Amino acid sequence: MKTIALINQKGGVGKTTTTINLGAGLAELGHEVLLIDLDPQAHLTYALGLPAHELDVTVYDLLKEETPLKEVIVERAENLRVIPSSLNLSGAEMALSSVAGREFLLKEALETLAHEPGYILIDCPPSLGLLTINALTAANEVYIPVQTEFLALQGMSSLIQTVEVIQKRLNRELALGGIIATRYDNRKTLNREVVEKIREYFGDKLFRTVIRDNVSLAEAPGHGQTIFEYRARSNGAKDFRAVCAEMVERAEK
Amino acid sequence: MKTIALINQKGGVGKTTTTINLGAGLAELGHEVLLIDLDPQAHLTYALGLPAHELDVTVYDLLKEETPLKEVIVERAENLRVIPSSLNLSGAEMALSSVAGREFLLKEALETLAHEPGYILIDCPPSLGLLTINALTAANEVYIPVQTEFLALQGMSSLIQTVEVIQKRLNRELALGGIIATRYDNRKTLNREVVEKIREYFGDKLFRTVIRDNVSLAEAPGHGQTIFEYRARSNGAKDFRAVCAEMVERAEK
Ligand SMILES: Nc1ncnc2c1ncn2[C@@H]1O[C@H](COP(=O)(O)OP(=O)(O)OP(=O)(O)O)[C@@H](O)[C@H]1O
Ligand SMILES: Nc1ncnc2c1ncn2[C@@H]1O[C@H](COP(=O)(O)OP(=O)(O)OP(=O)(O)O)[C@@H](O)[C@H]1O
Ligand SMILES: [Mg+2]
Ligand SMILES: [Mg+2]
Repeated sequence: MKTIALINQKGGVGKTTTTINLGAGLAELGHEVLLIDLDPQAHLTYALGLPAHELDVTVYDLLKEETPLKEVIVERAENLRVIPSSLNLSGAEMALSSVAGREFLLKEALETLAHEPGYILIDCPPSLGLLTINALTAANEVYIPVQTEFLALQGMSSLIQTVEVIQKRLNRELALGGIIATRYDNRKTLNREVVEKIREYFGDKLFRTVIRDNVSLAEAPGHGQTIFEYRARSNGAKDFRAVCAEMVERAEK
Repeated sequence: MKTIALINQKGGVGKTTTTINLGAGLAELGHEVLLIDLDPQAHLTYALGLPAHELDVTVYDLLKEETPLKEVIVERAENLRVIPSSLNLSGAEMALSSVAGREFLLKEALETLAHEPGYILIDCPPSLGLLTINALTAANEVYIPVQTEFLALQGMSSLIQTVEVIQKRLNRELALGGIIATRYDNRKTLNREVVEKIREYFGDKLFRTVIRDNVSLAEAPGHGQTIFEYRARSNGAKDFRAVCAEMVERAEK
């Protein structure tokens, strides 16, 4: 089982879009996938057509140890299950700040899984607070979606530093799985330059496959669908299938 | 003096881009402007060419009441001053959580301004935590940059609710100044549909001027420049000049 945290404290770089469509792509290939929405905005939950504001139980109830895991998991499609979120989760940082071992709450909850899926993907909020730290202690790999623009490059070094601190203190297993370039437009010099810079710093950690800028990816959430359900022959669907194939290839190395 | 907080907990919608270029546009019109970077990512600071990681004092020292305001302010251009940020600010949430009246630290610091500028613009992180609350208690208006895509629309209702809670409990003066549509591409149906939806809900709170998607706006930060310094005749520069004109017109009503 691979548990992957999708992180980047820079906002709007494609964390949620990548978590959903990587998950859906792996499910299409026959892998069992569990998606976890760890963002109080509950964008992954809404984007998959789940009414976050009407749900009785969410990931917050799991972290507070009030509800067993099997009651929180939602079947979303074949091979694709979800642990949804809601706005209540924004209270977690304060409510859990005095709990001993508060960084391990998610990891412990996932240990109660009756049946291990092939992949667990965790969508994180755009910050490096308690929720993201819970994802990093539960995960064995980190994927960093990066929008190929200057501001998105800015925070990479502090992001890598945070991962290293978590590796040293909370989770020795944690490794940088890969960096995925998102919203890439080959016509923009800026995008080509930033991708080159990332390749210089991070070498083959950068996925060969880039996710092109594709309006279908921005439209699909409004229909509560994955890219494969919404427009299976779009560039977005093609790129995410290619990233999944590269991901499985990397896992087998 | 108008103090405006640029907020939206949705990431990557153009908060920083809007704060910088609205500020620079108002300065170009002859108004005195103070920009405040309240994001630990320090994107506004970096995007204006200031080396956040090398600065001795930042907004964090101001909030901790360790440094007087006049020592933290940096002159960036004519009529344009900045209170920079740095990564240290990410410690504020924990460090200040037990300080009585922690929500009013920024407001109190700004009361020590020797000379009041015409406008103060505060760039906020993509969350509704203590830093954003400090901005909302110091401000008399809120501007909400919105990327015209589905996910960006999702969080609007919870954002408005947060503003209302702050109005009731911490700052009776706070008003919704306006909503600014960003990264708008007239060719995309999705963008047109979302703008229509916002106009339905919020009426003339939505600025008539939209900020078009324009690669110069994404390139300027890499050069440490405002859009007016980088490409004064680009669509980005034109749109921000138009937003400034509309802003001044609204202020005079
Ligand atoms: N490759 C792409 N092409 C076009 N639009 C995209 C692409 N990837 C993401 N988007 C759109 O860009 C916006 C930001 O993406 P997304 O919400 O996935 O980012 P995020 O990093 O999860 O944001 P946050 O920091 O708020 O959690 C969304 O409106 C999404 O639909
Ligand atoms: N109108 C525009 N046209 C093209 N690119 C834009 C535009 N507005 C913003 N951008 C780019 O989009 C990205 C996100 O913008 P920005 O960083 O200003 O958003 P933000 O809301 O401040 O993000 P965060 O939530 O991380 O603070 C940046 O790379 C920026 O350069
Ligand atoms: Mg997200
Ligand atoms: Mg910003």
